Amino acid sequence: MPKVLAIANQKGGVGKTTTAVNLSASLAASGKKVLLIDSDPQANTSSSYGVRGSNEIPTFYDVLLGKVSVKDSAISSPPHGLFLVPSTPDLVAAEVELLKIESRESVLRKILTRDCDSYNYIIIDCPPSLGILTINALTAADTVIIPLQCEYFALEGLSQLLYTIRIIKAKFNPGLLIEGILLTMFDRRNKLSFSVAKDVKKHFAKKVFRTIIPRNVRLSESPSHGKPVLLYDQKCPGALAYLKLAKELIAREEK
Amino acid sequence: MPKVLAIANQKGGVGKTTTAVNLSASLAASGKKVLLIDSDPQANTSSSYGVRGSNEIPTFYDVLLGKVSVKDSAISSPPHGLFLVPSTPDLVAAEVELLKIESRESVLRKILTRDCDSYNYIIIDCPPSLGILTINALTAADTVIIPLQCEYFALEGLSQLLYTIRIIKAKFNPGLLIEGILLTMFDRRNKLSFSVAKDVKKHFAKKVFRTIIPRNVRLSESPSHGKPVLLYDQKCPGALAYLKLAKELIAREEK
Ligand SMILES: Nc1ncnc2c1ncn2[C@@H]1O[C@H](COP(=O)(O)OP(=O)(O)OP(=O)(O)O)[C@@H](O)[C@H]1O
Ligand SMILES: Nc1ncnc2c1ncn2[C@@H]1O[C@H](COP(=O)(O)OP(=O)(O)OP(=O)(O)O)[C@@H](O)[C@H]1O
Ligand SMILES: [Mg+2]
Ligand SMILES: [Mg+2]
Repeated sequence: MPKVLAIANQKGGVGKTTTAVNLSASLAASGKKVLLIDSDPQANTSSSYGVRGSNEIPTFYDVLLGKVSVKDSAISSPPHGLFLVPSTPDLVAAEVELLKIESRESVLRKILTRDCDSYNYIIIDCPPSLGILTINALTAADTVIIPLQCEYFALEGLSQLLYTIRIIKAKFNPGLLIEGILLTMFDRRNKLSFSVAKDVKKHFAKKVFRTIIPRNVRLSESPSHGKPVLLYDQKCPGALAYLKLAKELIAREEK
Repeated sequence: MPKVLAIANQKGGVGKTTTAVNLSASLAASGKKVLLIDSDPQANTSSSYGVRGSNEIPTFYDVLLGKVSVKDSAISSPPHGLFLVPSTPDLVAAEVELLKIESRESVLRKILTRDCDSYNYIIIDCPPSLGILTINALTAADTVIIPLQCEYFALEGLSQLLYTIRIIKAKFNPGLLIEGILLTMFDRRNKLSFSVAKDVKKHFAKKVFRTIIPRNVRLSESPSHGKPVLLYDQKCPGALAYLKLAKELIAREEK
């Protein structure tokens, strides 16, 4: 059985997509078989791999509504071992469709119990909201990675997200755990980064990943080349940080 | 009649709240009377003015559901001339309530036609989604300011937002116009900023504000002091840029 990880935080622009894209690539580069699901109608994860959805290829929208299986929608993409279920902005319509279904929160969870055994990891990129797409990801997930930008508003949103995770755990997914809080866009030149990091470690010590993702322009350049940063500039600080995160994650599994 | 401006972009973390907070303060400092509405359940605009919603004070949720008037919920806050209708995360519940109402898209528009004549400007901060709260803001607005981070994903989301604005204009608000695209977090050290700015100006020349907001750490520090940047560090590049934006906006009205 694969390990299912949701990358979630309703605060916008904190590095959810950047983490989903680059963690999945780093896990694949470490020899794992990874399924990456773009569950955000912005479809930034898809475009980060150079995939622009069109009517010809099946998307996550089709998978959610049972028209296509995961197997038939997953696209293999470099690095070796990485498979992507892409999205387009039409995914917004799935939100409306899902709300009509009886146990709408568990639709994805049921889908991922079928024909996914060959994967080691399934990673789900979420939109910046706590709507039905994020709820489906949290209900399907074993654990949640919470990217947290080292900025003031980030701390404010955290309690809201932790509250939502507790509700999902109580109602739909009793096994749901927090994999960790990932500090992102850490800027050594800026004292705000240090003070937010200190605050987070004070309140959530055990939950914070040892790996910290630095602010690194190569991470924001690589999507325009349709590649994860590992394949764009493998020696840059951003690529090294996400490789380190992958190793930290794998080491936890092997304990 | 006040001019109603929605600050909208479904892409997360692009500077919607920072623009709503600091443009409204700069307009007030330029002698205008401004009503700032926090229409995002993250309530970052409210906390930027040091207002943490509680059960004792009326919020935008109460206004939307007709329990309280704008007049009775607006809190005056420095600088002189600025009034805030605050929010709390409970605003999420208003999304569910609104969906039950007949002409749910125009609820805010109707509310703002009453007892708002004394304001020069009404500014509405939107959440990072194109859901019912953003649709209400776009239906109530005269114009929309689109903050656009100088990053690759920003351009991708723009066509989606422009498409939504066209639909709102056709269905609910024929007078809706784009006030302008505001380039935010522009970093002179980073060539990606220059290439995104060039692209945007190429495609939307007339619509791009002359004022560009630089990346400036003082803008992300001021919310933790509960003040707009103008009252935190009035000589910093961020404060000067938002003052310039206010002047650019006022000059357009006076033409
Ligand atoms: N460590 C980093 N260093 C520099 N830029 C970064 C870093 N991480 C992300 N970015 C850039 O910051 C912006 C926001 O990141 P990203 O889009 O991954 O966040 P998100 O949480 O997925 O946003 P949304 O809430 O809209 O889904 C993007 O333009 C991205 O390229
Ligand atoms: N020009 C700037 N320079 C430096 N930091 C900035 C600037 N503008 C915004 N920020 C910071 O970047 C982060 C994102 O900005 P902000 O929260 O205003 O975006 P938003 O679009 O309102 O996000 P959301 O989509 O979550 O509502 C915040 O931490 C903010 O303090
Ligand atoms: Mg994203
Ligand atoms: Mg905001």
